[in-house]
Amino acid sequence: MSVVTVFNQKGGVGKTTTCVNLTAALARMQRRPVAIDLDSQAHLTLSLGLRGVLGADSMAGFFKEERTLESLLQTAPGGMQVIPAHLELAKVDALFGSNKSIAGRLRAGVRSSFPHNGFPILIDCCPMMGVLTLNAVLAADRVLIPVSADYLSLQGVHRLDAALQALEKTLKRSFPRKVVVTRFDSRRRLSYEIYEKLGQHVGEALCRTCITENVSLAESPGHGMDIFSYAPQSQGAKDYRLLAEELQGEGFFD
Amino acid sequence: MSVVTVFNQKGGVGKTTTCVNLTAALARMQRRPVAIDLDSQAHLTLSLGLRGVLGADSMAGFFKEERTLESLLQTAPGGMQVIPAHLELAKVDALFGSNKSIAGRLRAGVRSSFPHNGFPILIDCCPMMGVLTLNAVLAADRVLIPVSADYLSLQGVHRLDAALQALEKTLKRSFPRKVVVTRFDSRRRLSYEIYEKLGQHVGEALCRTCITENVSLAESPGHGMDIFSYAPQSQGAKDYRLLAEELQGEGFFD
Ligand SMILES: Nc1ncnc2c1ncn2[C@@H]1O[C@H](COP(=O)(O)OP(=O)(O)OP(=O)(O)O)[C@@H](O)[C@H]1O
Ligand SMILES: Nc1ncnc2c1ncn2[C@@H]1O[C@H](COP(=O)(O)OP(=O)(O)OP(=O)(O)O)[C@@H](O)[C@H]1O
Ligand SMILES: [Mg+2]
Ligand SMILES: [Mg+2]
Repeated sequence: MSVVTVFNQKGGVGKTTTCVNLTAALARMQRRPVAIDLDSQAHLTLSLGLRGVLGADSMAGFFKEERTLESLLQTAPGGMQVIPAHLELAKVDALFGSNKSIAGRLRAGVRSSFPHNGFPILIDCCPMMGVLTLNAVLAADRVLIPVSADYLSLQGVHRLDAALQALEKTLKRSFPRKVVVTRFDSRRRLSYEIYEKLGQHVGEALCRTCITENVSLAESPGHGMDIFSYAPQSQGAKDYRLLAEELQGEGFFD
Repeated sequence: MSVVTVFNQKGGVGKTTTCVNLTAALARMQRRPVAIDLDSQAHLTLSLGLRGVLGADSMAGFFKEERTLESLLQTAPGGMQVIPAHLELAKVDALFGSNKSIAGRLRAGVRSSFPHNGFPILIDCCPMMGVLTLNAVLAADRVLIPVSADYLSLQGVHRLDAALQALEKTLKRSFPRKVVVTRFDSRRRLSYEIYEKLGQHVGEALCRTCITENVSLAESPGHGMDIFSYAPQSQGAKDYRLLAEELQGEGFFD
């Protein structure tokens, strides 16, 4: 089983878009994935068409009311298995912020709820390394770092890498990671420059697949659908399928 | 004097880009603005070419070491007055997170450091309503909300509006606000749809000026320059000048 945490402390780089559509790609590859929404803005939840979720039936219920993860699984309209988020998650950071001991709670929950399943779990994070994201990173077997093809996003990678290395030292474990360039616009020299600079910085960790800037990817959340349901012939759908195949081929989800 | 806080809890909607370039536009209109970077990722600081800033000489120094705001003013290479951010700001949220009394500290600092000046102060925030952003909102005379022309950004506005209304009730004061659409791509139907929906939701608060998606805006931070220095003839420069004139014309900075 592989828990993949999707994180970048830079905002708007495509964490949610990547988590939604990679999960959807894996579902179509019969990998039976589970998507966990760990952002109080619940954009993954929204993007998959889940409405009217109650706080107690979301990841807020896991942290605040000791609900088990398997009891929180919902089937989204498109058929995907999701543990939704809710605005109440915002209180978790405030409640537990300084309490270091709760950082391991999600890891423990995943192990007790899903001990032997061979299915991938993808976790969408908010753009901040608070107590929720720390839970997601500690629970991770792998970290996937989306980086949009612009300078300020590139800046974020250096900092994130340093933060992960510091965690690796403290916890004496490693966080194998992959970086994927998103919002790649092939008409812009900037896109190629960012891709090259990232390659110099992270080497083999950089995915060959880039996600193209494609309006269908921006439209699909408004219809509560993943890209394969919304626009199966779009460039966005092609790219996320290619990304899923590239990562799957390297055992990223095993 | 007008303190304008630039905030949206959605990531990557152009808060920093708007803060940098509005401040630059106001500087060229001889308004002598000050930009305050309140994001521990320090992207405004970086975008204006400030390097090697020490923690104690940043907004972290204001919160942790009681430095005065005027003692932290720096002149960026392009000539703008900036109070920079630093990674150490990340600790402030952790240090003071639960201590409600420090939420008024920036407001007090602005009033004591800049009591009678007629210059605008623009504050760039991180995408989270934590103790730093709360300081910025409480210090604000106005709130400027950038919204990128996509569905998930639009979602964020409803939530932000509700959060500001709740604050207005509790504090018995108002936060006059303006919403500006950013990353507008005139070839996309989605851009027009988002603009229309926002108009229905916020009415007069929606700026007539939209900021076009323009690669020069994405490139300029990498050169440590605002858009007027980097690409004065670009669409991005035109749009931010128009936006500054529209807001100035309505007394938004007075
Ligand atoms: N490749 C793409 N092409 C077009 N639009 C995209 C693409 N990737 C993401 N978007 C759009 O850009 C916006 C930001 O993406 P997204 O919300 O996935 O980023 P995020 O990193 O999850 O943001 P946050 O930090 O706020 O959680 C969204 O409106 C999304 O629909
Ligand atoms: N109108 C535009 N045209 C082209 N690129 C843009 C435009 N506005 C912003 N960008 C680019 O998009 C990225 C996100 O913008 P920016 O960093 O200003 O957003 P933000 O809201 O401050 O993000 P965060 O939530 O992480 O603080 C940046 O790389 C920026 O250079
Ligand atoms: Mg997201
Ligand atoms: Mg920013």
